[in-house]
Amino acid sequence: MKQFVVIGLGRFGSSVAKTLYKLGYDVLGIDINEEIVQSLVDSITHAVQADATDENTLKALGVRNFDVGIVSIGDDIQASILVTLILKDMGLKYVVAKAQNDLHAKVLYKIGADRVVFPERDMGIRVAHNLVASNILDYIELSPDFSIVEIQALPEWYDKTLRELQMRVKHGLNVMAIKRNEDVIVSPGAEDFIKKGDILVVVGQNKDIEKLEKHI
Amino acid sequence: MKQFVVIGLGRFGSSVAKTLYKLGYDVLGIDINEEIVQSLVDSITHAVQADATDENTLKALGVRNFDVGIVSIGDDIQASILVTLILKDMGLKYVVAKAQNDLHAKVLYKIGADRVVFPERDMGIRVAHNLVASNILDYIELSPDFSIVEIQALPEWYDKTLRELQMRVKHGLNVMAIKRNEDVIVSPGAEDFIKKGDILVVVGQNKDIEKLEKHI
Ligand SMILES: Nc1ncnc2c1ncn2[C@@H]1O[C@H](COP(=O)(O)OP(=O)(O)OP(=O)(O)O)[C@@H](O)[C@H]1O
Ligand SMILES: Nc1ncnc2c1ncn2[C@@H]1O[C@H](COP(=O)(O)OP(=O)(O)OP(=O)(O)O)[C@@H](O)[C@H]1O
Repeated sequence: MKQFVVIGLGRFGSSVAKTLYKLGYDVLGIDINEEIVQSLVDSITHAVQADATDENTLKALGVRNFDVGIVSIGDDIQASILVTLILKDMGLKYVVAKAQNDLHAKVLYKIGADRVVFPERDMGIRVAHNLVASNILDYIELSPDFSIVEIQALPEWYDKTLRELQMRVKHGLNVMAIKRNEDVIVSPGAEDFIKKGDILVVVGQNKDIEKLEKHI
Repeated sequence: MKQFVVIGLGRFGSSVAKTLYKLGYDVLGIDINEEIVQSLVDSITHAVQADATDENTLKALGVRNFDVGIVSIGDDIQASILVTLILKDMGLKYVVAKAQNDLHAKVLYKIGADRVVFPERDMGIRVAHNLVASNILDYIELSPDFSIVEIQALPEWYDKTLRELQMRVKHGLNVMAIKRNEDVIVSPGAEDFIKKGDILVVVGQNKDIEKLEKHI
């Protein structure tokens, strides 16, 4: 089973570490801040206080035996780059690193990071789309042209079937699921009704979605 | 047209502000740090240097005339709470605030925040699921039991139709779209083939997805 080492246990790093542990995987967490380490001892396999830029410390912790490394150090860009380099040098198969900006990301890729993530930036995009049309509860980019959105059913859609609403023909949107309270109706049929309070999960082109956003 | 004020232009706040502006909305950005303000003057309608906890300053900037407020101040929890309170007192219809932890979120809701977001935590969950099965490119929770995942097509699925693969019957998963290079095939039919390099966007129960994650 894959083993994960998470270096930098801030808001993002600790969320990755805890989720992996909950899914049943072994997780070693490392942070330079003793208080943060103490707060995580019961939520991951091992939590260790250490300065991850010290290569001998990482070797002593057996970090080279891990399959996947996550470097989620924020403000200290130099430390983030150095730790990523050390992990790749030690031979970890897959290293993911969090970046502060595009330049930081470029350097991380150059020194061997397998993937670079921008947690705050990506969430900012999703929240902005959500604010533009309050009926749009979530917005997930699939590709430059397509997205998935969760739309609160409009009053004019209540008690109508998908066939009557002609979502595909009129709005260019494909309804993939309907969330009704705690239930989810997956791949609804043309004769399924929309009820008040329903949330439609639709996929479509961004230009069709933006047209609907303006209309809502 | 809705007008937005974003207070705290860190990684998350600036992403929200820039995205709203790109979508064609008026955006006022406020930050206590002059350098950050300067870096955004060309990307949003107005960028102003100010301490947002000073009520008179916010009044002088006409913040009460905005429809939606976003408070994305991080480390200074007291400032985040104070600014959220001031915005609601001024009568803004909808205020979203970013929280550092559950306690902070509880206080924000108590003083009137309409929505509280945890950008780092939510992205941590998505990245963790992605790491568990490297074929899972994205993981979006729809409800406690259902999720949308993007799965890199497995070699055993190449050149087979969806009917042959029986995704629904065998894995309990509904294929909503197929990403092939820059194209997206929405609501694929039973006779559509899977090709090498395809990414399937599927919706299903978390227990079925986790079964597939272990199998990949
Ligand atoms: N050299 C290091 N070795 C180990 N941990 C480190 C090192 N440098 C920083 N850290 C830890 O990395 C964590 C994340 O860093 P920081 O708080 O700067 O980033 P952040 O982007 O604000 O984090 P987040 O948004 O995830 O909360 C902190 O808990 C910090 O103690
Ligand atoms: N009183 C205030 N008035 C206006 N801006 C403020 C105030 N206090 C803090 N800020 C600004 O809020 C922004 C975000 O705060 P901070 O960097 O502490 O949070 P963060 O959670 O690390 O941000 P992010 O993760 O979005 O980068 C900073 O740019 C900071 O200058």
